[in-house]
Amino acid sequence: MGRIISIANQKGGVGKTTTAINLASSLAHAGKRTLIIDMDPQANSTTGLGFDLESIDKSTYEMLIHNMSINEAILKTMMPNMDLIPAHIRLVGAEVELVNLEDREQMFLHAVTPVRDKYEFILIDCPPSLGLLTLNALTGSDTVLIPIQCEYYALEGLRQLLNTIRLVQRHLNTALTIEGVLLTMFDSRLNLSNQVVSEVKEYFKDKVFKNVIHRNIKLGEAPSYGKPIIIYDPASVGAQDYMGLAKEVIHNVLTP
Amino acid sequence: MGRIISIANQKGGVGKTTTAINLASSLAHAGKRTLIIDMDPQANSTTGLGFDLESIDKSTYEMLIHNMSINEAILKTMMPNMDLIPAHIRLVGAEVELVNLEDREQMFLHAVTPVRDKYEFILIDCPPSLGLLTLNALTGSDTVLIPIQCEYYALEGLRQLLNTIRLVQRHLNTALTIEGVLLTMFDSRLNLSNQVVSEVKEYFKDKVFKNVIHRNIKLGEAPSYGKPIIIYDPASVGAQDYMGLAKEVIHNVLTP
Ligand SMILES: Nc1ncnc2c1ncn2[C@@H]1O[C@H](COP(=O)(O)OP(=O)(O)OP(=O)(O)O)[C@@H](O)[C@H]1O
Ligand SMILES: Nc1ncnc2c1ncn2[C@@H]1O[C@H](COP(=O)(O)OP(=O)(O)OP(=O)(O)O)[C@@H](O)[C@H]1O
Ligand SMILES: [Mg+2]
Ligand SMILES: [Mg+2]
Repeated sequence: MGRIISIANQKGGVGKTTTAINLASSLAHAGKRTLIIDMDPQANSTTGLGFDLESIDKSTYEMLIHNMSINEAILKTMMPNMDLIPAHIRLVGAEVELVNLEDREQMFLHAVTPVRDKYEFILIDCPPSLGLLTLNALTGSDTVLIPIQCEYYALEGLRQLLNTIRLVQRHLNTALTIEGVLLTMFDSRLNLSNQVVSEVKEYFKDKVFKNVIHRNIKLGEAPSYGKPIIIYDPASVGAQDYMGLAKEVIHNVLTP
Repeated sequence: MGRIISIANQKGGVGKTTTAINLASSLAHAGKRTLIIDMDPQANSTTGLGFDLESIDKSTYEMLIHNMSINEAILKTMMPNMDLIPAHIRLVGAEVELVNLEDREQMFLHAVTPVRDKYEFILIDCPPSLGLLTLNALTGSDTVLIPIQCEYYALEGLRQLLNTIRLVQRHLNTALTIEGVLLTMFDSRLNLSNQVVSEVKEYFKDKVFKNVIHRNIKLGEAPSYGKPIIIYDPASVGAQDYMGLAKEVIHNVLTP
């Protein structure tokens, strides 16, 4: 049974897509069959892996709204052991189209069930909002990984995010737990970075991943070449950080 | 007649809130009566100016959904000439609550009209999405200011954003124009930054503001003290950049 992990935080630009692509590729590199599901209408996980949006006709949108089988949307990536369900701009309309449906929060859960046993990890790249797309992801997930940028506004949004997770746990998915809290874009030279780290560790205690992702320009360059960091620059700090994170996630799955 | 400017880009973390707070305070510093309207359920413009969300009972939510007069929600800020319409977490529900209303895209336009002549500039901090809150802001605005982070994914989302602006111009607000494109978090030492700048200038030509906002840690620190940069550290690069931008915006209004 594959573990389904939502990568969610309504704060924008905190490293959700960068984590989806680079954690998935590091898990794949460690031999784990991995699937990325791009649930964001911006489709950054899709383009960040080099796919051209113009050529995508089977995506998360058709899976959620037209009941298309998830198997029809699977794309092989350049990384062995790693596949992708692409997003498309059409997904912008899904939030409104889902509103008046009966099981509007459970469309993703029904869609993903057929491939649960095909992969050891399924990572969902969520949009920067707490709307129906993120609610669908959380309802269909085992756990949620929360990237937190080491900046002031990142702390502000946590209460809202935790409230939403609690609501999902109470009404839509009682088994949902927190996979972990990931500190991203950490720069040890900055007071602000260090302040945020100590506040997050005080609040989340052992839920904070030991592996921190440092600010590293290579992580910003890699998507412009359509490659995960482990292919673009395997010796970089960014690649080391995400490989460390993958080892920690694998360890946590094996020793709950 | 005050100029109403939406600050919009569905890409997360590109500097929408930082621009709303610091352009507004620089315009106020130049003697222009200015209003910030926080249209993002994250309420970062509200907390970034030192307001406590727990004490906010009249916000953008009540204005849009309960037809409350905008005058009831106006808060004075620490900056002379600058007021705020705060947001609240309740605004998360507005996207769904607006869906089934008759004039769902025009609720903001009706709400803001009574204060149009009270301010010379009205800036709207939009959420990182192209949903009904952003559509409301664009429908009720004269122009839209587009912050673009000097990173790869920032370019990806432009097509989607321009499509949405064109749709609004065609069906909801024929007078809407682009105020300008603002390059943010620019770091002249990085190739990626310079590449993005040249691509944006090629694409948008004279619509790109001459003033570029450099990456400057003081801009990240200021909101943790609840202050605009011009009060937190007036000698910083961040403060100089936003004051330069304010002069350019004022000049553009006077010489269309
Ligand atoms: N550790 C890092 N070091 C340097 N740059 C980074 C790092 N992580 C992410 N970035 C860059 O920061 C920007 C924001 O990251 P990303 O797009 O992954 O965030 P996101 O949370 O997915 O954004 P959105 O809310 O729009 O979906 C991107 O340009 C990305 O390349
Ligand atoms: N020029 C800059 N230099 C350094 N840091 C900056 C700069 N502009 C913004 N920041 C920081 O980058 C982060 C993202 O900026 P901000 O929150 O303003 O973006 P946003 O587009 O409003 O995000 P969202 O999409 O979540 O609304 C914040 O932590 C902010 O303090
Ligand atoms: Mg993303
Ligand atoms: Mg913002």
